[in-house]
Amino acid sequence: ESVVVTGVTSETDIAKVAIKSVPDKPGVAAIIFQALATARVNIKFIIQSIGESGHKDITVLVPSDQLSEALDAMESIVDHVEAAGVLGESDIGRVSIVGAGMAMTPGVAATMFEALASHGINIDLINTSEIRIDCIIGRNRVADAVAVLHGAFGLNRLERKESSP
Amino acid sequence: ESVVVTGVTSETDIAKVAIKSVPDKPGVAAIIFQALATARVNIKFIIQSIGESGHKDITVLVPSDQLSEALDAMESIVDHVEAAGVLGESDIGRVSIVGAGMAMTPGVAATMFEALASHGINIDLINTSEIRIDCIIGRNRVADAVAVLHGAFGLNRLERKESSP
Ligand SMILES: C[C@@H](O)[C@H](N)C(=O)O
Ligand SMILES: C[C@@H](O)[C@H](N)C(=O)O
Repeated sequence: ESVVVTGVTSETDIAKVAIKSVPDKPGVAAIIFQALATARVNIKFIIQSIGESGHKDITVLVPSDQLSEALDAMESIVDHVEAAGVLGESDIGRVSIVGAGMAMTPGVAATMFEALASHGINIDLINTSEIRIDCIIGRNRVADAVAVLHGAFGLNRLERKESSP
Repeated sequence: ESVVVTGVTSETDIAKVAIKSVPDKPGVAAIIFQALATARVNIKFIIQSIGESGHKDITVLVPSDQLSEALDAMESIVDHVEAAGVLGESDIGRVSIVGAGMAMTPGVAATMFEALASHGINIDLINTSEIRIDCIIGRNRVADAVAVLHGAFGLNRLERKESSP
């Protein structure tokens, strides 16, 4: 696994906005994201999971300085899409592991999640691509998460080698 | 937007597995993904959104031929993590738009979602990176989705030019 994962990245300049329990039918996501586009909100991540009883939640990650615009945009259409409500949270950050072959290597996600759990770091959101796993966690846990993930994937040893004389 | 989005990709050889309503506390994701690793399940995507009342759902996309292994692995730990249950679905596919500058361009997601809605295509799951938006939809809607997205982002015109004498 330490061969597969080649780096750890992070950011803290992000905020979370979510719209709760919208009808799971065509056109709903379009209305929500048209409102965000009208408000010129830059969208870093969109996460929509399985939901319940014909309804879905949609979570969006935006730059921290656009949290209020994003909340306003979501609230402007909350009745139109018959949502249960909107929520926002600024005290979050992202930590990710990056690597070329991860989707074909069972155990990489387990190692990442075990490492975070070993330091009592709760995973709020998870998003992935074939070459990256993103975890949203508390902003004050990001530095610790970066350190524990470097250790879990053997990346510390490389850094020491590069700095040796 | 048509300058920002440079391609449409898709796949149909995927299946969805989800574990419902697990406690949102450190260590839970680790247990679930250790079970998947033990079963040698290849993980294409992981999606965990906001959840409700201290609980989360976790959705995993796997190769179609690993759906039963993934379901078995999830079921093996469903009591350990106090989940409400596990579900699987094979009749799904993925359609994605790809482009370099999407996270900094408001409106790209709206255009994608409006295009799918215009053909009555329901969006089941959404996952993103800075350069790609993935939508999970019904497997029998993938070809239609690819066509309507090419049209929405002006990609058809490029293809005709490349084939002209
Ligand atoms: C919930 C939302 O994504 C809905 N399924 C849509 O297609 O717009
Ligand atoms: C739900 C699950 O992701 C949990 N929050 C964990 O950190 O393991």
